[in-house]
Amino acid sequence: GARVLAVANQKGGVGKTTTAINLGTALAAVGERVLILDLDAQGNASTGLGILRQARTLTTYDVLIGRCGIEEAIQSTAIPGLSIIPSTVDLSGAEMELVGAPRRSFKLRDALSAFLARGRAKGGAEGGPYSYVLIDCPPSLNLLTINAMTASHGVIVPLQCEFFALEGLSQLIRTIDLVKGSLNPGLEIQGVVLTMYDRRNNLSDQVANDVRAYLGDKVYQTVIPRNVRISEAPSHGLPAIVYDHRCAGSQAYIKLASELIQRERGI
Amino acid sequence: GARVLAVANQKGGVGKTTTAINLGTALAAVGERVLILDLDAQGNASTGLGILRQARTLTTYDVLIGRCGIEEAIQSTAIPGLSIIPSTVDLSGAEMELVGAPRRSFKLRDALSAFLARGRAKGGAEGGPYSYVLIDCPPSLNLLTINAMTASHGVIVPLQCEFFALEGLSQLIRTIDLVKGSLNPGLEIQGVVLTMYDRRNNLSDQVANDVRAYLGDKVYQTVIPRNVRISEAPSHGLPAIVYDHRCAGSQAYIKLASELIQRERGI
Ligand SMILES: Nc1ncnc2c1ncn2[C@@H]1O[C@H](COP(=O)(O)OP(=O)(O)OP(=O)(O)O)[C@@H](O)[C@H]1O
Ligand SMILES: Nc1ncnc2c1ncn2[C@@H]1O[C@H](COP(=O)(O)OP(=O)(O)OP(=O)(O)O)[C@@H](O)[C@H]1O
Ligand SMILES: [Mg+2]
Ligand SMILES: [Mg+2]
Repeated sequence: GARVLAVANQKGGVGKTTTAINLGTALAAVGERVLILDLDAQGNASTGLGILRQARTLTTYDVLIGRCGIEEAIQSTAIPGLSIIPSTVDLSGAEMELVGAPRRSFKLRDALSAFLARGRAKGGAEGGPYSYVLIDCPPSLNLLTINAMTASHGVIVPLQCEFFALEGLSQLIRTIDLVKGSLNPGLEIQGVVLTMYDRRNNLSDQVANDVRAYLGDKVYQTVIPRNVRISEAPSHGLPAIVYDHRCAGSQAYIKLASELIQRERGI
Repeated sequence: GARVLAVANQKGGVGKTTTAINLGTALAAVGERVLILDLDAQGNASTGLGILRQARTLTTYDVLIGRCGIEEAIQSTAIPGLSIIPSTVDLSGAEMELVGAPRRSFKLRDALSAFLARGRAKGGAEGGPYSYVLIDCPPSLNLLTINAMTASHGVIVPLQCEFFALEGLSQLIRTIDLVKGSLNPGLEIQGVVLTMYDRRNNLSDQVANDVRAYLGDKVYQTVIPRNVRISEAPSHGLPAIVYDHRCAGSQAYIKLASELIQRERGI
């Protein structure tokens, strides 16, 4: 079935969206069928994949409040094999609106299970049309991120090689444990991805060594370097891998995708 | 009286905390009396000013839920003239806890007004012991950021010179207008500060030009360069200005402080 992975870290600006877009594209490039859920009201994953604001008629907000099912909100992207459910700023109201709702933490999980069940009923592949679902989370441990973790098999944690980013890691792990203990017993840390690594900067090495000492094999071997082409790509509505597949950043995300598939096969 | 400024931007990792810490330190260095309110559950401003986790007994969370007044939660820092009310992860529960509370958007404003009134009653200076209050906001437009904007005279917007950061600017301005229209008629954009500017990268120039075309004089002349010493300082619990006052980043924040004072005098 589809493997659902939340891309989460409450620290801001660590590369969650960049990882969801580029890892998703690299997985699609090797034949996986990928769905990205943009669960951030900023809508950066939607923009980075070229979905114009005016084209976001049905969004993750509509799915969460039950106005439509997953399949109605899916849009294709310019990348073969990669689809998305976009987001708009409406999503920032979801938390307040769902506060009193029953099963508020399970809204996304319930919508995904219903979608996959409908796919099976129609005789489709066991996992529905997708082999991977990546959820781009907002910089917060709010109800949206809890929904993503409750709906997921694992969490991919992009970790910027900076001091403040390291500080938040233990809080994030505690939250994953809380969700595992109460809402989603199968949840694991699928992996930690070091991002914006700058070999000219001692701090990057210190953070990388600290994280590997703390989390061992959970940390991917592949490290994503700081690379200006990565930050230029979104202004063209393209993943870095499409905008410039030869640059160091794109090559790192391609390597990350194959390391992820190895890791998933080992499961 | 004390000028209250919220340091806000829902985009993550744009330099909010770095700006609150270093602008606060630079203002204190020229004789202003500064109070920083750490309104982010990550507690990065508290850590960056050397407040250990175990020393955070009374926090902004306690002030918001009315467990104590402002003066009880204030702690001094290693920087003369700079005090802080720290934060802990408890703050991440505040939004859900305050959902049903009366005047939930005014909790911080009410606490600050009561503090300043008590100061005046004791015969203290008109504005209480502080000339500036800087509020470090979380990467979200949630109730905490709304509380900060409702309590403030102006908003300082750190804006990273990157495409995704530019994308969120109009949403942030809409939110400031909403707060101005309903909760705090005196609220203005005090200024936009371009951060992590890298002159080797065309993107920085494009973003800087776009923002200046859009917001004109609201954008500070002073631009904060990307500078590794800035990201190293927090691991020593020191502001960059103290850790290395000669580096380009520190010099930029010192210049920003004097430009801010000029701007405030013009008010
Ligand atoms: N490896 C990299 N090299 C250079 N720039 C990068 C890299 N990864 C991400 N960026 C840039 O850094 C900024 C932050 O990345 P991104 O927006 O993906 O982080 P995020 O964690 O999703 O942020 P938020 O917390 O706001 O959701 C963006 O402008 C992005 O283009
Ligand atoms: N001018 C700069 N040069 C280099 N690094 C910087 C600069 N400003 C900030 N940083 C680093 O970039 C990262 C993001 O900055 P910071 O944490 O201040 O942003 P923020 O907006 O407060 O993030 P969040 O959205 O998580 O609250 C930090 O690791 C910080 O040390
Ligand atoms: Mg993002
Ligand atoms: Mg911050």
